Amino acid sequence: ICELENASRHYGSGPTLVKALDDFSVTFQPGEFTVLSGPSGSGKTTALNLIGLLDNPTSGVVKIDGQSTAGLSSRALTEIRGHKIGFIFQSFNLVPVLSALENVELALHLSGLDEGVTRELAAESLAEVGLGDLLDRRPNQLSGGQQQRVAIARALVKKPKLLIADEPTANLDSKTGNQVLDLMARLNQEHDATFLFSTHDPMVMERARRVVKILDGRLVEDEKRGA
Amino acid sequence: ICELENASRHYGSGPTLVKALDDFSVTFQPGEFTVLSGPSGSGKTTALNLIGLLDNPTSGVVKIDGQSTAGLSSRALTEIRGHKIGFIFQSFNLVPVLSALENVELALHLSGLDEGVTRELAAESLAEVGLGDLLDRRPNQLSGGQQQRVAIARALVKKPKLLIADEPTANLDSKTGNQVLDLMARLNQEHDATFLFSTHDPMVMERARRVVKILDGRLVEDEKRGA
Ligand SMILES: Nc1ncnc2c1ncn2[C@@H]1O[C@H](COP(=O)(O)OP(=O)(O)OP(=O)(O)O)[C@@H](O)[C@H]1O
Ligand SMILES: Nc1ncnc2c1ncn2[C@@H]1O[C@H](COP(=O)(O)OP(=O)(O)OP(=O)(O)O)[C@@H](O)[C@H]1O
Ligand SMILES: [Mg+2]
Ligand SMILES: [Mg+2]
Repeated sequence: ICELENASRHYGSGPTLVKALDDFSVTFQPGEFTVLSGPSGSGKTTALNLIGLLDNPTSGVVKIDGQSTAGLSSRALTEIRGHKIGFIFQSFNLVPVLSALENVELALHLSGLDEGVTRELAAESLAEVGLGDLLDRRPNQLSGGQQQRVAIARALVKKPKLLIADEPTANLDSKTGNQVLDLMARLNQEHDATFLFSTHDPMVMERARRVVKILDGRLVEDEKRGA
Repeated sequence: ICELENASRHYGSGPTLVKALDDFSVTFQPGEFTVLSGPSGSGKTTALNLIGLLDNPTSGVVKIDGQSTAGLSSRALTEIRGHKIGFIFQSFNLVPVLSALENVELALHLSGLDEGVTRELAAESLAEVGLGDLLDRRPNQLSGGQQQRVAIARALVKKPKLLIADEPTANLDSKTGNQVLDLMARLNQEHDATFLFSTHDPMVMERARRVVKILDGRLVEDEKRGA
């Protein structure tokens, strides 16, 4: 469903050159439940941003459903993201002036669904992450973990084929984190959605069926495991 | 060294009343290494913000070094914070237009020290959290865990008597997280600094000598342990 082919992401040049991602090649199949693991600063967010079409590689190719995204217009990329990809950001990226409900509804604005329907789907998605009573709160009226869960609900509400989650349980206690992982496991099984997480959390690690390890921007290990 | 006496923090009123903290009383002694633990949304950030003088209680009293802070001017509170308290925010709160080095130096601007000295202390503090090569990067040129470590370096550089850390390892891998905890343990022992963490991380929990549990804004347990 998605693939990085010799993808690199460089910043600066000459003496200040930083290879955030370095000649990275990996392929993900539909239905996978994969963790991208590596130390702080190793390139996880960079890799996920490329796969999620939020950023462009300096060299190499990103493919979604076998189709290369090189040279696509930013409108075309937005279209693919809107329909196929759900993204949970490491720093949430909620809209400060919108309520939790409106933030989640935003994800459905390209869906062509009627407003009454999107409102209901958004409310349901928030209830599933335990925020059913907090629909009207704005982000600055929510705790860190509550904001993280709004970001999660927003990504899951459109039942995307590819769900990319950048440290989705960092601000959650283990009970809440497990509830979120159960939700994702269900979506993975019922909809054959592909899940790609970066994490430092052992609880997420142990649910992974495949672990891809990154160090200094490079792929160092790729291991399938029996779940 | 600090104390909450029947402290409450309410938002809204009537039907929308939220008791983020509810009649919370706790005393911390110099040299403690204490974890505040509780589910997402239970009131940890709220409690830490009151103890760190970043917020005012709706009712009840906050005391620092036995002195009540009720009715102190915002200038007086800033003075106490500047000299006695180091705070690591759950969402880092770095200044976007300043480099990592400048962000850390900011914490020393009330110290009366010479600029050459503060520059050196800041560089040292960043080296201790593994960021010695990244002094000139701005926050948006750093990974999530690197930003978290700048926030940590900034809080530690002034060797405060009271260090308050809101989920300081949330974005760190276990090796980096342990390095940070070792640093804090050293400061705790060498300077008799009081450490108060909120965390969901079992690695931080197990180093705690005292665990205070919070649920729905209320104190539910307070347990000393042998380290
Ligand atoms: N401005 C506000 N208006 C209304 N409720 C608020 C406001 N700010 C915080 N709250 C509520 O107060 C409660 C405590 O929030 P707090 O941020 O202290 O939780 P926390 O324990 O730090 O959670 P987490 O582990 O998710 O960071 C939460 O239920 C939150 O929704
Ligand atoms: N704009 C930039 N300019 C220079 N270097 C950058 C920039 N953005 C990121 N980097 C560097 O790229 C590397 C990879 O960053 P990335 O955010 O992908 O790490 P990460 O694995 O997600 O780390 P964490 O676990 O801390 O979130 C880091 O060393 C970071 O400092
Ligand atoms: Mg990251
Ligand atoms: Mg919090």
